[in-house]
Amino acid sequence: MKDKVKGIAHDLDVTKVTILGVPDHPGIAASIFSPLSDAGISVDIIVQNSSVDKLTDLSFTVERSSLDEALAVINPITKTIGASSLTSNTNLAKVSVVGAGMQSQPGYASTMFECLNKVGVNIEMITTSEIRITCIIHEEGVQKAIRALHSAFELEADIEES
Amino acid sequence: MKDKVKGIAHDLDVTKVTILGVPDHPGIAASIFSPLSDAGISVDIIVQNSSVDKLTDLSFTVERSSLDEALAVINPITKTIGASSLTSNTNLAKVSVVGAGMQSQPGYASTMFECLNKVGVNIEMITTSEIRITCIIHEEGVQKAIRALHSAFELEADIEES
Ligand SMILES: C[C@@H](O)[C@H](N)C(=O)O
Ligand SMILES: C[C@@H](O)[C@H](N)C(=O)O
Repeated sequence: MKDKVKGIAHDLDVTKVTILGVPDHPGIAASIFSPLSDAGISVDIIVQNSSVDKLTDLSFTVERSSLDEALAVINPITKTIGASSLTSNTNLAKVSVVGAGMQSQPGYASTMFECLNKVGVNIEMITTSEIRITCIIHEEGVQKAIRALHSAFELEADIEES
Repeated sequence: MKDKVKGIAHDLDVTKVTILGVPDHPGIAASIFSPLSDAGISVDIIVQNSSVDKLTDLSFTVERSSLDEALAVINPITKTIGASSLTSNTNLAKVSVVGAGMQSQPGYASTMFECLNKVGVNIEMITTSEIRITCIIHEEGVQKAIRALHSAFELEADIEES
């Protein structure tokens, strides 16, 4: 079942910003990301899970060099939209299993998660698409995560950075 | 800036399962998704945001026809891993802006979010990759969301289902 996997990608330049306790109604996501794009800040991944009691958390990642600027933009917005607080973490990395049509055949995500567990790497965030299963992890786990994933998916070498 | 967008995709067969209050340590994601893949259940998207006080929520989507089976698998696991509860929602749909290299140029996500806000569609979940910005919304908003997104990104017609 490893035949749909093209390779393992990783990115060491990953900084996460999380806005906590974001009110869950139309316009909130727009009021966070429009100012970021107006400031010319490139956002890599965006993750929002479903709300509980009408509140949710909204996370996004940027390159480390964009963090100060992103926080300067987001800080006032956090108050305007009535969110409870803002956190950021620069000690993260991204590892992805890259393939095609993986969601139509069970087992790829579980293989990735079992593999990270085997090497003691905690999964901080998960986001997926048809061609990519992405986990955000602590940066110190990246090398062992990549080696373990190559072995679990029977691959030779990294396909690419990020 | 619309030039990187290939089209708008949507999927009406979207059922979400959320496991709330999942302990955030290695092995938890594996213990949720291995039984699902052993049962032959195909999972579409998986979303996990970062934890607060060592707890997070883990959501995934399946086709409606797989919900009963997925719940039968996940119900006992919810207790075994010490999660607090389990919810599911079958009234959802997925809309995605599909393109290439969108994360390197700011504005695509904010355009999508502004657009959904304009037609009063609430964004329930967000997940992204380099080639796709995906929002889970309530299914009754799908038609107006698709029309509005085509117009916002100056596109002719749907590229594909899901
Ligand atoms: C939380 C945020 O995504 C909100 N639901 C919105 O539609 O903008
Ligand atoms: C919550 C879950 O992703 C956990 N952090 C794990 O590594 O399995």
